[in-house]
Amino acid sequence: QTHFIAVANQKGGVGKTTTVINLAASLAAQPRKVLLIDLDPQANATSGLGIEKKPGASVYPCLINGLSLKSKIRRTSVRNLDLLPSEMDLCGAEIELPQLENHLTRLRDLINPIRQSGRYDIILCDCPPSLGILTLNALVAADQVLVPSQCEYFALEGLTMLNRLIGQVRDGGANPSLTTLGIVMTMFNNSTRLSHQVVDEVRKHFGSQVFDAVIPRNTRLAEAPSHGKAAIVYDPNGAGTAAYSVLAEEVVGRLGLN
Amino acid sequence: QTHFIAVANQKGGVGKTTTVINLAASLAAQPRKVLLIDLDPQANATSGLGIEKKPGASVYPCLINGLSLKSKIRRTSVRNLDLLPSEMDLCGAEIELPQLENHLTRLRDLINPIRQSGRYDIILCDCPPSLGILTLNALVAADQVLVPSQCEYFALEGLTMLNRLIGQVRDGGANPSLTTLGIVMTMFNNSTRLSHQVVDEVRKHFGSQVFDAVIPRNTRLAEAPSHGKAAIVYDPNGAGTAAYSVLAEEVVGRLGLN
Ligand SMILES: Nc1ncnc2c1ncn2[C@@H]1O[C@H](COP(=O)(O)OP(=O)(O)OP(=O)(O)O)[C@@H](O)[C@H]1O
Ligand SMILES: Nc1ncnc2c1ncn2[C@@H]1O[C@H](COP(=O)(O)OP(=O)(O)OP(=O)(O)O)[C@@H](O)[C@H]1O
Ligand SMILES: [Mg+2]
Ligand SMILES: [Mg+2]
Repeated sequence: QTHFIAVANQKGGVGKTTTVINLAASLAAQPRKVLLIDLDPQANATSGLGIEKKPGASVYPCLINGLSLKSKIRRTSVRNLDLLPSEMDLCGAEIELPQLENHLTRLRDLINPIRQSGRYDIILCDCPPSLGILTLNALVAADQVLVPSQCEYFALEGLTMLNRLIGQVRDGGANPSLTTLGIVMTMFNNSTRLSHQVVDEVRKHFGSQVFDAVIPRNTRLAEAPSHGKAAIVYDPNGAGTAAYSVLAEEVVGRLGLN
Repeated sequence: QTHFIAVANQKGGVGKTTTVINLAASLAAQPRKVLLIDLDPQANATSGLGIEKKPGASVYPCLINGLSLKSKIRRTSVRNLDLLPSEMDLCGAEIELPQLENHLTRLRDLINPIRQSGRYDIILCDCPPSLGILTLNALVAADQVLVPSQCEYFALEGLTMLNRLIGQVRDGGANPSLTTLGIVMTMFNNSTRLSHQVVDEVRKHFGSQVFDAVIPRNTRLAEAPSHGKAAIVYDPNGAGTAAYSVLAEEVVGRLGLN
């Protein structure tokens, strides 16, 4: 069975891409077979893994014309981790997709053959910072949603909005089995009162949905993408890498994988 | 004459809202008469100024039905600073607006009467982290674009994409006089090599477009919104507040205001 996890939050800069790359790399090291889908036109997950952004190489032509995704899958430098890259064309999807038939289920239908092939244990999908058509496609295709959230005030405000949308996708029938896998607190700064206040507030509201693992603010995590590497490769003994390995263990536990 | 400045960057979490709130408050203190438009469905600028998010209170009904914006304008606790608030309904605009006539010029046409009234010296518009229909409306209505950018690798990548879009809006005829007012580097951390590298890289590529003023990473800037206050009120003598006052001086200089 393949688990499809959408990593989403419409609040910008909360650590979606950093979480997707480093969680994927940690899961691949367990080892699990992982596919990372970059559904953000910014293509940060693509460049963060050292893959060149090439026009035509993204899922865009598949979403619009129904072409198979298989030919777009790339190997990365991380063993057991493949990538469906993104590039600029994907920008066009936000305007063009809504005008097509079945515009909400296109990604789901494209992914189904890959799911059935059993080639991957886990699919992780990086979403753009919006609740537009690309994020909606990911929520309809996904089994679960993983929500990274910064330990800051503005990020706190956005969680209710996202939870409401997840409920609408589930209860509205577009994806009746969609659940929230959990909320992971990121960029935690132990020396600021704000970080502690926000984490307490999120745990108060969302209880056990919040992962125990908390990702610290750690410069090496921000440096790694400029070298095209996951932190597990760039800074194998760092605090950021360790936190993502702990998160990977917790994710596997919540998915019921051995 | 009223200057309309769109504060935009599709990269998430780069400090757009923090810049809009604190630049607006610094300009209002000069004093200038300032209108802040919150065009982001997350409504962070609205809550960051202590204004309640009420359904129906945003520009959304005006964009869709052509109602006058005048009735939506709210006073804030900052003298000389008014706000056009946002709320959840604005989410609907991303899907509904593209299906309407003149969907790119709706904000421009709504703003024109306010511009002509001469009531404000400067209009600042906070944009969501995407290049969707709301940001496009702001770019078509604006005279200039102010681009906040974090001192981090992923933010660097997004600048070229945004520059290309600004060029398309100008050269494609939607807004022939649109120019970039400047790029302001935010969340600069003096003790990391990454911050210095990114600032050097941006100055190398974009030269004099980059403001001299650099906004430091400063916790008080992140705390202020949870009190519904601009930093100039919450932390009047802080480094963040000082940096935004310097930026306000530079903005006024570039606009050619006395
Ligand atoms: N734990 C961390 N410690 C330090 N820096 C981090 C951490 N996590 C992410 N960053 C940095 O913070 C910035 C925002 O993170 P990232 O780009 O992953 O967020 P995002 O949610 O994917 O953004 P967007 O909304 O634009 O897609 C990046 O420059 C990233 O390198
Ligand atoms: N100079 C700064 N120092 C410290 N924290 C900052 C600074 N500027 C912004 N922040 C914090 O960083 C986070 C991101 O900033 P902000 O929300 O203003 O960015 P944004 O670009 O408007 O995000 P979005 O893309 O979601 O609209 C917020 O929690 C904010 O409080
Ligand atoms: Mg991202
Ligand atoms: Mg914002």
